[in-house]
Amino acid sequence: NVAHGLAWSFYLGYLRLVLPRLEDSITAFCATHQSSTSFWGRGNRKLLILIPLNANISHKLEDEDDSIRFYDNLPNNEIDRAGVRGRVYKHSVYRVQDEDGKGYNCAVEYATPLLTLYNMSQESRAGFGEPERRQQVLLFYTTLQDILENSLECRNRYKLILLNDEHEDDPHFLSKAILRHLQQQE
Amino acid sequence: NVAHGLAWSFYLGYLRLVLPRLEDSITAFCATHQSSTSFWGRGNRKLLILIPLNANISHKLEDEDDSIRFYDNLPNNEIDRAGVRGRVYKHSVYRVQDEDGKGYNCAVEYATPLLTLYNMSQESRAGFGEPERRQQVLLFYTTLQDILENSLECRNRYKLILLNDEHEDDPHFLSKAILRHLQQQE
Ligand SMILES: Nc1nc(=O)c2ncn([C@@H]3O[C@@H]4COP(=O)(O)O[C@H]5[C@@H](O)[C@H](n6cnc7c(N)ncnc76)O[C@@H]5COP(=O)(O)O[C@@H]3[C@@H]4O)c2[nH]1
Repeated sequence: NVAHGLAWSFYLGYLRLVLPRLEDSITAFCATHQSSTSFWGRGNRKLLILIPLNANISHKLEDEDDSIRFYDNLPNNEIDRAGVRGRVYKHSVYRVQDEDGKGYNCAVEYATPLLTLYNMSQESRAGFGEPERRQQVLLFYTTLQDILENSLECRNRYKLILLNDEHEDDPHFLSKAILRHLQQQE
Repeated sequence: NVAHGLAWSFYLGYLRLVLPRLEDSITAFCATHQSSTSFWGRGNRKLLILIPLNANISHKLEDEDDSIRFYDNLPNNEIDRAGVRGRVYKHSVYRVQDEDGKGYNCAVEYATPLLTLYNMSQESRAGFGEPERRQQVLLFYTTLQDILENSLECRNRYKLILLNDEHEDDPHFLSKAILRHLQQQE
């Protein structure tokens, strides 16, 4: 089950390394981006992880929804990993506007392993196709949820946002999904 | 089968992106490190990927073998990926000395997904243990070999080095394994 291994890999090789440092990164960011501090709500100091059921991943969020704008990157984290010296781990900050024009900052990104699931479903030699893919995305989501809920280092530092693609025809589908989660926290 | 998915992830999310750019990165590196040019043999312009059968991965190669020294990093590649803007991909260059004291430069690193295999085998909730791990490393190696041999973008730009841990008591086991592959090319 590919999704099971990818969820563990995402936790062991990424979230477990970066989530404990997230609070400090955001604090450092606010120190160098003073005008942005008011846009970070209390609940926004988490990494928002987008999980689209159809594994359709964009490389730039503003391509999906014009209520979303790239703002800047959080400071780099450099970690020696498996022979690569100072491998760089970072997150991007986006500003999301609600329907009243109010702006919210957040560190948000897609769950990268879904790119692997998507690409594997396109490669005949990888052994699974589009029909299994949705199932695998759900398995990835539930496995990851389970791992993170039991992780002391990651607790309260993330939010998994499962995106049901049924409303993709709404041009503000993504910003609304993000805002629902951000506003929930306040 | 976890190893199957991790091999595909390693190819689709990393090698397919970075190997086509490797030649240019090494050329740029030699331009800024003029004294190093004589240390790059003809066969050394490939990424050497270390695959230890016991999945025992170091973060710094010189910790394994004092005939190996960290030299510098290749220039950064920045790619927008899944919402992270300018995600950084780079390789580390090490200088490896043979028994006559002759030095060779090479871009070398461990296959990072093996860290996931190792860590999963330590986590009871991940569903596999140490006995299965060696089997999974072999499956990772054969799957990756198969994928790469059929990849036009990656052809001739890498070398997979399977490390049998039976000679780990030799303090120069790693440098000798690397040199065997480097000298093969000349
Ligand atoms: N958003 C995001 N930002 C990151 O910096 C990052 N680093 C890892 N990951 C994801 O976490 C998981 C574990 O990573 P690991 O390093 O074991 O495997 C990685 C690793 O073996 C290799 N790889 C990817 N990027 C690099 C890199 N910059 N340097 C070396 N190896 C890399 O290719 C595998 C797949 O990468 P992704 O498909 O991008 O997703 C990974 C993976 O799902 C990241 N996700």
